[in-house]
Amino acid sequence: LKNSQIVDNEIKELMISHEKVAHVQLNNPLDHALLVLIKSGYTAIPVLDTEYKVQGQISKAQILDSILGIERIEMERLHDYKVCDVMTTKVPKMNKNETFGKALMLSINHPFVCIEDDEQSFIGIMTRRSILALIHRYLGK
Amino acid sequence: LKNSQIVDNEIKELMISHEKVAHVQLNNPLDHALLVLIKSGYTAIPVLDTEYKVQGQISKAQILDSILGIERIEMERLHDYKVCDVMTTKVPKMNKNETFGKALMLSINHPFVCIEDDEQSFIGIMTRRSILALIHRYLGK
Ligand SMILES: Nc1ncnc2c1ncn2[C@@H]1O[C@@H]2COP(=O)(O)O[C@H]3[C@@H](O)[C@H](n4cnc5c(N)ncnc54)O[C@@H]3COP(=O)(O)O[C@H]2[C@H]1O
Ligand SMILES: Nc1ncnc2c1ncn2[C@@H]1O[C@@H]2COP(=O)(O)O[C@H]3[C@@H](O)[C@H](n4cnc5c(N)ncnc54)O[C@@H]3COP(=O)(O)O[C@H]2[C@H]1O
Repeated sequence: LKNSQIVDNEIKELMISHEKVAHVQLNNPLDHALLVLIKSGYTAIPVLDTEYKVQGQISKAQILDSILGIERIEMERLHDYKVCDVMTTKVPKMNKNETFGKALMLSINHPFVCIEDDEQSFIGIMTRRSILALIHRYLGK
Repeated sequence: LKNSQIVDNEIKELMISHEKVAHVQLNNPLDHALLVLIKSGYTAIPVLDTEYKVQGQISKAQILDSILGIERIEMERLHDYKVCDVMTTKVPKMNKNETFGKALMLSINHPFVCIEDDEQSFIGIMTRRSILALIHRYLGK
């Protein structure tokens, strides 16, 4: 099985389109971000700016670590911080026309990869689940 | 590329051996479990019983959801509950002699798979990362 046999337009088919991706904005307060994360049920989600470009990702762990006091989690401090204060800027991104092989390589160390169009606008995410499901389908042949 | 070409003894080489897997016990109080999860940095970890058999898995989200009050997270209630009260019993398990194809299939819907020996004792976990890294190596040939 060679990379070229995995049809590359599958990326757009495999991708979770941006309307279905839970995300937050750079300047959202952390209480809003934690609520989005808890309600969505996801560990980490993309952070976008006002031009819908990917700026990073934020996880529940990052939010809770930022308000972990000695005796307890100081929830009331959540409103004092913003997403941009605790997020990680290192989030894998690729263009929608790149290869499946690149998505596979990026997914080794990241649970999801952000997909951008030619203007770097966010159009969706590729998850490890969708990559593994595609490989399982191909290996089965 | 056929399943059989991926040498099956790779599972034991790819596996994270049990001494390196963060885990908790069925009867541990939730404050201990949350501490292990925060310190390990992992989203979810296996739950073992006193005979070192896999009984489930527990995540930070499950612990926090169990003590989420109206106004705040009620940390002081953590000591009142045990791991077995909030964990999920549905955790993918397989025997160490099964095929890579089975590990791949289970990893589609689960970030890790528990590996057992012939007495069902826990010997390690296979992670999506190690499966994707192996596939990337094979596809590159
Ligand atoms: N509501 C649900 N229903 C069924 N299964 C669920 C689920 N939530 C999580 N899972 C399962 O758990 C895996 C890890 O999810 P996690 O939230 O840690 O990590 C996720 C999350 O951080 C992110 N993600 C996935 N879908 C997302 C979405 N619609 N919006 C925002 N982030 C998403 O991508 C990571 C990898 O996702 P992936 O699907 O490969 O892998 C998922 C999936 O197999
Ligand atoms: N300390 C660290 N250093 C570098 N990268 C890190 C890391 N912690 C997490 N990651 C990265 O984030 C992915 C998701 O981790 P998560 O904790 O949500 O989900 C993890 C965690 O729930 C569990 N896991 C992995 N290693 C573990 C261990 N040694 N003990 C207990 N559970 C483990 O298996 C899931 C999938 O792990 P996987 O390696 O495929 O995928 C990991 C890995 O690519």
